Amino acid sequence: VTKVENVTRVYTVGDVETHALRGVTLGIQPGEFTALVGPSGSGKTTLLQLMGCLDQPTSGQVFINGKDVSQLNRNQRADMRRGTIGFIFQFFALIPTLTAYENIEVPLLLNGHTPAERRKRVQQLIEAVDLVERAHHRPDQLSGGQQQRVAIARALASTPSLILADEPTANLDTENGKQVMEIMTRLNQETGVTFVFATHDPRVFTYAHRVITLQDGLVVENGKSPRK
Amino acid sequence: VTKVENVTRVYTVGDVETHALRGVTLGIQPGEFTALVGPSGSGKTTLLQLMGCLDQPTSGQVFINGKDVSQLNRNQRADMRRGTIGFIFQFFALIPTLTAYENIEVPLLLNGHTPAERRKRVQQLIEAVDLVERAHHRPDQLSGGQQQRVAIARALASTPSLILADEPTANLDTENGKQVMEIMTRLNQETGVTFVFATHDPRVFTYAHRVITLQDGLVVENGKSPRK
Ligand SMILES: Nc1ncnc2c1ncn2[C@@H]1O[C@H](COP(=O)(O)OP(=O)(O)OP(=O)(O)O)[C@@H](O)[C@H]1O
Ligand SMILES: Nc1ncnc2c1ncn2[C@@H]1O[C@H](COP(=O)(O)OP(=O)(O)OP(=O)(O)O)[C@@H](O)[C@H]1O
Ligand SMILES: [Mg+2]
Ligand SMILES: [Mg+2]
Repeated sequence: VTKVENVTRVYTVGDVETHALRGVTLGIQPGEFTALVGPSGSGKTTLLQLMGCLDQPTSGQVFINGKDVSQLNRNQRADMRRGTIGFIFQFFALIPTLTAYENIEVPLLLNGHTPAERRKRVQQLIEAVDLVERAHHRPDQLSGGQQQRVAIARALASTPSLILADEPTANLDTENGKQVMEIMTRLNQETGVTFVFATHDPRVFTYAHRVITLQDGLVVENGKSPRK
Repeated sequence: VTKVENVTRVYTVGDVETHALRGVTLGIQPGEFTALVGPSGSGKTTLLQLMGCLDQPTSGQVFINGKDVSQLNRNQRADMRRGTIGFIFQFFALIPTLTAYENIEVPLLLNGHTPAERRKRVQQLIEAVDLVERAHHRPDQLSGGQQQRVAIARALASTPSLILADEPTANLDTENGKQVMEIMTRLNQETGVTFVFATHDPRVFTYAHRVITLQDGLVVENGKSPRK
């Protein structure tokens, strides 16, 4: 469902070059539930952004559902992602002027649902992430973990076929972290949505079927987790 | 070193009132190494901000080193904190236009050190948090964990007598998380700096001498951790 072939990503700022990815080749199959782990700065966020068509590789190719997306421009990439890929950012990227409810609803507004369908779906998600009492608050009126749960609900809203989650549990307590992993596990098992998580949280990789390890911009382990 | 007496904090937005703290009384003694835990939304960030004089209680009193600070205005509170209290925010609050090095240096600029003293101290901190290669990058050129380490180094820079850390390890891998907890433990043991951490990370409370548990804005456990 997403494949990268020999991708590199070099960030150049002034005359400083950072080789965030140094040649990564990976395929993610439909239905996977995969954790991407590795030290801070190893390139996890960078790789997720390439896999999710949010960024372009410096060299190498990226394929989404078999289509080469490496050379699409920004607008073409946005069209590619819409409805197909859901992203949970490491630091949420919520719209500050919208409430939790409205933030979660945004992906549904782009997809031609009726207001009744949207309301039903948003309320279902609000309950799933345990935010019923905070639904009409804006991000700056929410705690760190509450904001993170809004971002998670939003990524799930239009049930995309691929969800890329960057540190989804970093600000969550054990209860919510577990709840979120179980929502995602159930979605994966019942509907086959593909999940790739970048995480430092050992509680998260115990749910993963496969664990990929990055170090210094290279894949050092591409294996199966002991779970499967 | 910091004491709160029957503090409440109510956030009022339009006609919605949120009782984030409902009457908390706690004393933190000099030299403590204390974890503040509790579910998402239980009031940890709010309590840390009151203890650190970054916010005012709705009712009740806050004392810093015996002095009642509950009714100080914003400027007076800033003077109170300077040099005395170091804060690690849940989402870093780094200055985006400054490099990692410059961000870490900021507290030292306010304290009358010579340039040579500042350089020595900043370099020591940069090495301690393992950011030597990223010292001259700005926050938007750093990974999540790297930004968090800049914030940690900055809070330690002028060796304040009290450090309040909100989720200091949320974006750190095991290695860096451990390194940071050991830096803080050593500082506490060698120089008596007082630490209060709000955290969901089980790895963090194993270092704590005392664990305070919040739930729905109230302290439900004020105990010692099994470690001591
Ligand atoms: N500025 C604000 N305006 C309105 N409500 C707020 C504001 N800041 C926090 N709250 C609310 O106050 C309650 C406590 O928030 P707080 O941030 O202290 O929780 P927390 O324990 O730090 O949670 P987390 O573990 O998710 O970071 C939450 O219900 C939150 O939504
Ligand atoms: N916009 C940017 N400009 C320059 N360098 C960058 C940029 N974004 C990331 N980097 C650098 O690229 C490397 C990889 O960063 P990335 O964010 O992918 O790491 P990560 O594995 O997600 O780390 P963490 O676990 O700390 O979130 C790091 O050294 C980082 O400093
Ligand atoms: Mg990252
Ligand atoms: Mg918080």
